[in-house]
Amino acid sequence: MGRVYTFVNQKGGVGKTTSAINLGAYLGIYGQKVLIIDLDPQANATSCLNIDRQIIQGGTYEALIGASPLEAFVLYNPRLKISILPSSSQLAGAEVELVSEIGRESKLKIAMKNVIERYDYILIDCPPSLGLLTLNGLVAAQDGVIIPVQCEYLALEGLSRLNSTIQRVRSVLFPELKVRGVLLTMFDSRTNLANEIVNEVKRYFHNLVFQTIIPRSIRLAEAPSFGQPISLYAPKSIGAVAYDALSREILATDGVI
Amino acid sequence: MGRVYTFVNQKGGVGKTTSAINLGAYLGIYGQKVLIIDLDPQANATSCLNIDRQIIQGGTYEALIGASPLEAFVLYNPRLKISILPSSSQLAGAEVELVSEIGRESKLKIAMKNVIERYDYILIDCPPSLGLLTLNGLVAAQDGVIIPVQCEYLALEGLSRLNSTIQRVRSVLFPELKVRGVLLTMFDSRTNLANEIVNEVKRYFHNLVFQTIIPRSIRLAEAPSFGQPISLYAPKSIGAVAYDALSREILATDGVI
Ligand SMILES: Nc1ncnc2c1ncn2[C@@H]1O[C@H](COP(=O)(O)OP(=O)(O)OP(=O)(O)O)[C@@H](O)[C@H]1O
Ligand SMILES: Nc1ncnc2c1ncn2[C@@H]1O[C@H](COP(=O)(O)OP(=O)(O)OP(=O)(O)O)[C@@H](O)[C@H]1O
Ligand SMILES: [Mg+2]
Ligand SMILES: [Mg+2]
Repeated sequence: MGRVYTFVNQKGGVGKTTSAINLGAYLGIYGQKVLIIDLDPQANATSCLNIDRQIIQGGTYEALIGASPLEAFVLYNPRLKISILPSSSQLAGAEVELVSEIGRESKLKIAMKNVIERYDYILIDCPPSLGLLTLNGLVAAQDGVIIPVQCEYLALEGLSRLNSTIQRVRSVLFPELKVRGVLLTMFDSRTNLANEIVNEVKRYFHNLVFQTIIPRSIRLAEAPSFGQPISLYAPKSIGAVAYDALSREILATDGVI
Repeated sequence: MGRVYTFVNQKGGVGKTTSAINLGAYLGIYGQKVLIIDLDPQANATSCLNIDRQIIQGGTYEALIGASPLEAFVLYNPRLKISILPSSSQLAGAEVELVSEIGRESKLKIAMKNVIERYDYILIDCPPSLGLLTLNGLVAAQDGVIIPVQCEYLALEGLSRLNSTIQRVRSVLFPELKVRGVLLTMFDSRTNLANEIVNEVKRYFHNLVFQTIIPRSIRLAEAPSFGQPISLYAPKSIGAVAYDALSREILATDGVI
C-alpha cells in the first residue's frame, strides 16, 4: 500500500521542491517505487527531473479537473527509476475553476485512488500558498505532511499559521491529517542564528523534527540546472549525503528497512 | 507626487520582502518619505520592522475591504523614519472575500488614493503567488514593478510566467503597467551558476536589469530576527552596501538626486 506524503509550507523558497525530488530519488535508489506529483503551477519539480515540456500531453491540471485518469499522464524516468505527474502553468487556473465544485478540496485524493496501489511512495510538492491546490495536497496526504523549514528567521514566522491551517483541515475535511515530520533545511553552521532556529523549531514541534538536518550546499542549487537530482549530480556532496540519510531515516521509521 | 513600486515574483524566497524593507530604509536615510505596504498574509515585512502585533488595530486587510480609510492603520517608525501598513493572516481571507466584488483587482489602488500625495515612495510587498492580492499589487503599481530574481536556476523558470501575467494585466486592467527594474539577488560569486544566471536574465530583460546586484550575505538573513533593516543591523556589510547603492541608483534614475 503506497504511502502518500505532501510537502507543504506557504513560506516561499524553503526547500519543498528540492526535498521532494531528492528524497524521491534516494527512495528510488533503495528500491522503492516512487511517484512525484507536481502540484505547483511553477512546475519546478517537473523541470528538476528534466522532463521535456514538448512530450507532456497533460498532467496534474487534467487529473484534477477529471479530463482523464491520472495514470494517463504519469511519465517514468528510467534512469532515476521514478515517475512524475508533471505540472504546467495551466494548473494555476484550477484554483479558480474548482472554486464552486462540490468536494473541491478532494479532487486530487479522488484522482489518485487508482494509482496508490502501484507505488510505495507518492510525494506531493505544493506551491508556496494555502490556496485550493495546497488544500488538495493536504486532503490527499494519507500518511501525513512533511514541512520543510529553512533555518532562517523569516521561515519561523509562518509556522503558527501553517499549524492553524492544518488544524482547520483536520476539523473540517480530513480528521486523520498528521504531521509526518518537520525537515530543517539550508542549515548554515557559520551563523549562530541557524542554531537558534533549530532549537526554536524543536521546542515547537518536539519529536516531530527529523533527526536528519539538510545543510546549505551550493550543489543542491546547481543540480536542477542539469535536470538531475543530487544523487546523480553530486552524490558525494554534503547535500546528497543528507538526503540519503533522510531517506534511510524515513524508511526505518516507516518500518520498511 | 509619490512614486509607487510593487515587488512581485511568484517564485518563493527570492528576496521580495528583504528588498522592499531595505530599499525603503535607505530611501528614508536619503530624506524620502517612505510607506511600505505589506500585501502578504505571511506579514514578513511587518515583522522585519519590529511592529508589535499587540498595537496593530488593523492594516492592509481592513483597507482592502474598505472598513476604514487606509491612513487610519499606517504605523510610523520614528527611528527609521519610515511608515508601514501592516499585514495579518486575516489578509488571506481577502482573496476569497473579494472574488465576487466589482473591481476586485483595484481595491488597493482605490484605498491608496488619499495617501499617495503624502509620501515620496510607496513600496508594496507581495506574496509568492499570482492571486488576487498580487493582482491588486500590480494594478496599484503606478510607477512600475520591481522583480527580484534570485541568482539560482529554479528562479529563472518562473520569469516567463510572470511576464505573461504582466502582459495580461496590461491588456485587461492597467495598460500603463511597466517593469521599473529587475533586481538580481543572493548573488554568490563562488558558483559559476550565478554568473550564468546573471547573463541569462540580462539577455531576457536587457536594460531593465538594475546595475546594482545584491550579493548573498548572512547578515541580511539575520537582520529580521532583530526587527531591523540592514542599515541599522549591519550597515558596513556587503548586503547593506548593495541596498544603499540600489537606493542611490533608483533616486538617480528617478531624477530625484
Ligand atoms: N539545502 C540547500 N542548499 C542550498 N540551496 C538550496 C537548498 N535547498 C534548496 N536550495 C535552493 O534554494 C532555492 C529554493 O528551494 P526550492 O525551490 O526547493 O524551495 P521551495 O520551497 O520549493 O520554493 P517555492 O516556495 O517557490 O516552491 C532553489 O534555488 C534551490 O535550488
Ligand atoms: N541577499 C541575501 N542574502 C542572504 N539571505 C537573504 C538575502 N535576501 C534575502 N535573504 C533571506 O532569504 C530568505 C528569503 O528572502 P525573503 O523572505 O525576503 O524572500 P521573499 O521573496 O519575500 O519570500 P516569500 O516568497 O516567502 O515572500 C529570508 O530568510 C531572507 O532573510
Ligand atoms: Mg517549490
Ligand atoms: Mg516575502
